[in-house]
Parts: sequence; C-alpha cells; structure tokens
Amino acid sequence: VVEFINVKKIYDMGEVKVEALKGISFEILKGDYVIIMGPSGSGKSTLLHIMGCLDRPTSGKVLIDGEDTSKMNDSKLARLRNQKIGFVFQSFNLLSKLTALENVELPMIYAGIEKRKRKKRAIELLEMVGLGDRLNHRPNQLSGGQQQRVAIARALANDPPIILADEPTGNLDTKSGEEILKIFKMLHESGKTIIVVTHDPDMIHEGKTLIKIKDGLIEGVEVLEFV
Amino acid sequence: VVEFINVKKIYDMGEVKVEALKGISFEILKGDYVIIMGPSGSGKSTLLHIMGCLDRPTSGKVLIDGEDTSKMNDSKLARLRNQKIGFVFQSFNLLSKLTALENVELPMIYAGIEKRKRKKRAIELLEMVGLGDRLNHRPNQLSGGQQQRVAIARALANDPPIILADEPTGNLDTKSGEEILKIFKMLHESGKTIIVVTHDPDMIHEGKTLIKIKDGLIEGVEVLEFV
Ligand SMILES: Nc1ncnc2c1ncn2[C@@H]1O[C@H](COP(=O)(O)OP(=O)(O)OP(=O)(O)O)[C@@H](O)[C@H]1O
Ligand SMILES: Nc1ncnc2c1ncn2[C@@H]1O[C@H](COP(=O)(O)OP(=O)(O)OP(=O)(O)O)[C@@H](O)[C@H]1O
Ligand SMILES: [Mg+2]
Ligand SMILES: [Mg+2]
Repeated sequence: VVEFINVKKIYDMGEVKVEALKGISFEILKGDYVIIMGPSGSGKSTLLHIMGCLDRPTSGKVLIDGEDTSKMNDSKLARLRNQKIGFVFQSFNLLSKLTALENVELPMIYAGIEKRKRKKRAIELLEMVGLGDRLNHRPNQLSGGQQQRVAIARALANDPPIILADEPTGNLDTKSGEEILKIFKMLHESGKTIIVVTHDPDMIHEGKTLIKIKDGLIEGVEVLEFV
Repeated sequence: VVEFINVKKIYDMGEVKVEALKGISFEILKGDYVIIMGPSGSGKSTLLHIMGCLDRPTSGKVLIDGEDTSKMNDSKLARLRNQKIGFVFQSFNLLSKLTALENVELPMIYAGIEKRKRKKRAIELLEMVGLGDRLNHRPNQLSGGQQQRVAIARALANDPPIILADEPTGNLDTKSGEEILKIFKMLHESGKTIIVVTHDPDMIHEGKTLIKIKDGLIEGVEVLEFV
C-alpha cells in the first residue's frame, strides 16, 4: 500500500545541506501495523510527511496503492490525502481559531460530508478519545494531551484506510496512552494500515513490523509477531 | 522555596466554568527534585505555570523564596521569572523567526548579559543537549525532539536556581531522554531545585519527591529516596 524507492530528502540551507533522508527503500503491505523508531533527528517525521504526501522527496519514488505520487499535481495529491490518509502531527497542527469539534469536522467539510452527519461523527470521535466534555474548547483552552487527542480524532474523521501517527502518545499518561493504543488496535483489526512513529519502547508489543531509522537511513526491519 | 496555599484556578468560559485547580497546598524545599505526575487534563501544566509566575491563581497564595507573588506587579514578576526560574514549556514556545542560538540567547539579553559572553554560553548549552550542529536552524528546520532540546537549553540560559520542566522528554528517544536526565541530575547535585511534570514512570527513579495530581487536586505526596 506504501512503497518507497530510494527516497532522499535534502534540505538546502544555502551554505549547508542537511540530508534528512539518504536513500530509503521499503514496502508496507495493506493491513500492516508498522512501528517506526529511531533517535531524535534521525528522519522519522520527514519520512512520515513524505509518506503522507505532505511533502515531496528530493529524489526517489513514492507509491501509494501503486500510484506514483510524483506524477500527481497538488490538487490530486490533496484529494488522495483527504480520502486515503489520516495524519496525526507531532505538534498537532490544530487550527487555533476553531473549537475541538470544528477541528475534527474540518476533513469532513473537505470531503463534502453534510453538516448533521459530520457533527455527529465528530462528537462520537471526541467522546471516543475522552473529550466529550471539551467539544467547544479551542486548542489554547486544552491541555497538551487533550490537544493531542483532538489531533488523533481529526485524523480518523474520514475513516481513512491508512493512518499515519507521529508520536501520538508523547503527551499522554499511561492510561490515556493505552486508550489510544486500544483504538489503533481496533482500527487495525478492522483492516486499516497503521504506521506509527514513536519513542515508546512498549509500542513494540502493538505492531507487526518494526522499522528502525538512524541518520536518514533504515538501520533494520524486523517482524514483531512473535515478541 | 515554593509554597502554594489553597491555590485555585478557575477558567471562566461564559456558561461553563472549568475548575483546573480546586485548592492545592504544598511546600517544596530548596534543593528538592520533585516529580509531578497525573492524568492528561488533571491540572499539571496549570500548576506549573502558576508556580513559574506565568499565570496568577484565581484564589490562594503562591510564595517564591518566601515572597508573596500576589503582592508583585507584572514587571517585578517578570524580573523574578528571568532571574530565578527556568521554564521548559510542554509545547516549547520557541520564537519562530529566531535561530536555535538566538532563542537560547534571549533570556540572557533580558538579563543584560553582554553579547560575546551570552553567545559563548548559548553555544555551550546547545552543545550540551547535542545540538552543536543545529545552531542556525530555526524551529521549523528542527525535529520535534530538537525543538524540545532548544527549549531545555533556553531554560538553563541564566543558570536559574529553580528549574520547572513540563514533560521535557516527551519527544525524545530513550537515549536522548537519558542525556537530559543526566543534565538535570547534575544541576540538582549543584544545588538547584528541579520540578518536572512528566508522564514517564521511569522518572520516579530520578526524583526525591513525587506529587500526584488528579482532577485539580493533590492525590498524594510520596518520598522517593528509598525506591
Ligand atoms: N484557557 C483555558 N480555558 C478553559 N479550560 C482550560 C484552559 N486551559 C486549560 N484548561 C482545562 O484545564 C484542565 C487542566 O489543564 P492542564 O493543561 O493543566 O492539564 P495537564 O495536567 O497539564 O494535562 P496534560 O498531561 O494533557 O498536559 C484541562 O481539563 C483543560 O481542558
Ligand atoms: N526544514 C528543514 N531545514 C533543514 N533541516 C531540517 C528541516 N526539517 C528537518 N530538518 C533536519 O532533518 C533532520 C530530520 O528531522 P525529522 O523531523 O525527520 O527528525 P525526527 O526523527 O522526527 O526527530 P524527533 O524524534 O526529534 O521528532 C533533523 O536533523 C532536522 O534538524
Ligand atoms: Mg519527529
Ligand atoms: Mg500539560
């Protein structure tokens, strides 16, 4: 469902070039549950953003469901993102002028879902992540972990087949974090492809595949099913 | 060094009032290493912001080094913050137009430190957190964990006697997180008072005192020295 072929990402800062990804190749099969781990600064978020079509590689190919994303223009890419990919950002990226409810409704507005249906779904999603009593709070009226949970609810709004989550439990206590992992487990069992970047070693018990990143390169790929 | 006397914080949202802190009282002695834990949304960041004089309680008293903060005007409070308190924010709060180096220099500019001295110290602090090769990156050219480490370096800029850190390792891999804990340990052994809000249960091995918060109240205070 996701394939990278020798993907490189170079940030050109004038006198300095930062090689964030130095040639990444792998294939993720439909319905997998992939954990991506690696040191701070090793390229995980860069990788996930390119995978989620939020950024383009400097060179190399990215295939989503067999389609070459470099052949797509920006609007086709945006539609692909809106329909197929739910993205949880490491720094949440919520819109500060909108309430929690409105933030979760936003992807459904783009998908053309009618008002009553999307409001109902947004409420259900926020209740599922324990924020039923925070619907009308704006992001700066929410705790860090509450903002993170709004970002998770928003990623699930259009029931996308692929979920990309960048450190989704970093601001959550153990119990809230386990609630989120239960949700991901349930989504995975319903057939979705889950790809999570995390620093939490316990997540090794959740996933089926582990990809280890170091210095912009894949250090190893492991099967986790018998751990 | 820090004393709370029946501190309450109520957010008035018109038709709804959120009681983030419902009456918190405790004393932190000079040189302690306090860990604050509790569920997402329980009031930890609110508590830490009031402790760091970034916010005022709705009612109750806060004493820093015996001085009643409610008797101070905003400029006196700002000077107290700049000289005595280093604050690491849960969402970093870096200035997006400044480089990592300039962000770390900022508190020293307010303290009137001359240019050459503060630049030298900012470089040393960024090297200490492993960002010696990222001095001229702006926050959006840094990974999440790198931004977190710039926020930590900035909090230490004026060598403050009190360090307040709101989930300082949430975006760091285990190894980078341990580097930060080593720095905190060293600062503690040099006589500083360290107060860390964290969701990481391993931090229980670092601190001397544990304060557990739940629903805006203190659920328990434990001595950790024999764990
Ligand atoms: N400006 C505000 N207006 C209304 N409610 C607020 C505001 N700021 C915070 N809150 C609420 O106060 C409560 C405490 O928030 P706080 O940020 O202190 O939690 P926390 O313990 O730090 O949580 P986390 O672990 O998720 O960071 C939360 O339930 C939050 O929704
Ligand atoms: N816009 C940019 N310009 C220059 N360098 C960048 C830019 N964005 C990221 N980098 C660099 O690319 C590298 C990879 O960043 P990335 O955000 O992918 O790391 P990460 O693995 O997600 O780290 P973390 O675990 O800290 O979130 C980092 O060293 C970072 O400094
Ligand atoms: Mg990252
Ligand atoms: Mg918080």
